[in-house]
Amino acid sequence: EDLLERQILRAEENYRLLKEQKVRAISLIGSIGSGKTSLIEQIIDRAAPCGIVVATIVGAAHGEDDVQRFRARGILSVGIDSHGACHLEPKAINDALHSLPLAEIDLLFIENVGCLRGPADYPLGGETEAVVIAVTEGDAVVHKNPKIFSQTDLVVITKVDLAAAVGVKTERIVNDYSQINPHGKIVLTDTRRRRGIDDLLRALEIECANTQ
Amino acid sequence: EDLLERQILRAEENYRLLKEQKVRAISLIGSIGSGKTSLIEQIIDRAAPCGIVVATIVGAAHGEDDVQRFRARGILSVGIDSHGACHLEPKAINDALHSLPLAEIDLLFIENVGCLRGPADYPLGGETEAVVIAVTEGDAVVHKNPKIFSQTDLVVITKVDLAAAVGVKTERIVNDYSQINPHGKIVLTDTRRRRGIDDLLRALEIECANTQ
Ligand SMILES: Nc1nc2c(ncn2[C@@H]2O[C@H](COP(=O)(O)OP(=O)(O)OP(=O)(O)O)[C@@H](O)[C@H]2O)c(=O)[nH]1
Ligand SMILES: Nc1nc2c(ncn2[C@@H]2O[C@H](COP(=O)(O)OP(=O)(O)OP(=O)(O)O)[C@@H](O)[C@H]2O)c(=O)[nH]1
Ligand SMILES: [Mg+2]
Ligand SMILES: [Mg+2]
Repeated sequence: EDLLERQILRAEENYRLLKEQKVRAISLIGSIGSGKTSLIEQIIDRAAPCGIVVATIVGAAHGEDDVQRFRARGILSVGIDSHGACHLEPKAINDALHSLPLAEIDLLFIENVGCLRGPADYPLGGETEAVVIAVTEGDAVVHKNPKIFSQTDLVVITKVDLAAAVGVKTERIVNDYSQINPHGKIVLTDTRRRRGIDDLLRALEIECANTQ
Repeated sequence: EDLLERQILRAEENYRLLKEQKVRAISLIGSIGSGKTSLIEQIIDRAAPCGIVVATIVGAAHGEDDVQRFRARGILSVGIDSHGACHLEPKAINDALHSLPLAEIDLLFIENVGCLRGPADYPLGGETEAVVIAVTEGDAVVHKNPKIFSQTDLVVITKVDLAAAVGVKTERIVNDYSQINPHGKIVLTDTRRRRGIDDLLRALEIECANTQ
């Protein structure tokens, strides 16, 4: 009880901090290998030339693999140890936030650990939340997890280039989702060929201010 | 404390029940859509003609999709509601065991919910445990989750037919695993083309007694 209250207070503190520093935070949730890091990499490639300063916080059970991938693209990245849990602690997010120069950051991505769960289960601090599912996970993911998808207003489907190879029809995923969440948005992407990234930027309301 | 002790007692009870009834139990753990159900389907296709009576217990957040897939292959299958958790409760397994005609079952598969975790985290009852990872999850899965793979003595890699399409080299996964678990076994499979299934049966020590 007391633990839950402290987590909620910490999540609210995260929210306030981001608001004060005018940082837009976007959290990506999704199973192991669903394509979260690849999506963020693609967004960085579009946003950075626009003058948008991007940073990331990444949860992982072990190591700095994704942190290093982000740093290789020239952005600040902080890793959080998930201790094998299926979610990140608001306190850990808070520590990560305090270690970043928030005044200089425009857009912060939080790559959650590799578990599929609902945004409502562990709120981290008022950011936009999107669930990432790969077509290679099969076409029944939404159907088998209605609670998660009814709570999620943005779904990103990745690896659409592999749909035929796994015998999956993306129409089924799109239909299942619109049935349980008529207001939700769904974006199809192929990060290897950089397709669907502009749709994703629009869905996330990330606009390029520079017209050079 | 008390809750953990009751869970351990329940897991021991499951173990005894399976032993008394001479049921071989195999538990498959792996992320959403990693290919667990497909592997069990392929094993059923090889084992049933040998006269091996197979049954399954399947955990899911919602619905009976996998239960129905198994029943379509003519075997008994019981579904367990995971209530959105990342593991199954020993009590739920116990109820499922009591609802099956164990005296007539030779081989019982327990398809765990779609979360990647270590076998040691939530023992269900003394069965063989294998972790299933798909190449489509990327080639860093073992590297990023060493604790899980150091505890797992059998790893099944699925969807090897898609390795090139996701830019993954299975050699890396095999090397990472043998480094952290020199005694562990790893099997490569493609369930769409039924490749690697005999290797898997051998690794699971499932033998065909009928020579017709
Ligand atoms: N064919 C194809 N492969 C993709 C696509 N997106 C990602 N991949 C591959 O999928 C694998 C996992 O991609 P990541 O971006 O690392 O996924 P992730 O969700 O960040 O993974 P974790 O952080 O380990 O949970 C890698 O091998 C990628 O190359 C895609 O659109 N098409
Ligand atoms: N190309 C290819 N696709 C596969 C293979 N194995 C499974 N699939 C596809 O992967 C998707 C998921 O397969 P499932 O067997 O349902 O996976 P699962 O782990 O039981 O999924 P959940 O129970 O929902 O977590 C389906 O679309 C399958 O057709 C494989 O070896 N190759
Ligand atoms: Mg990642
Ligand atoms: Mg399944």
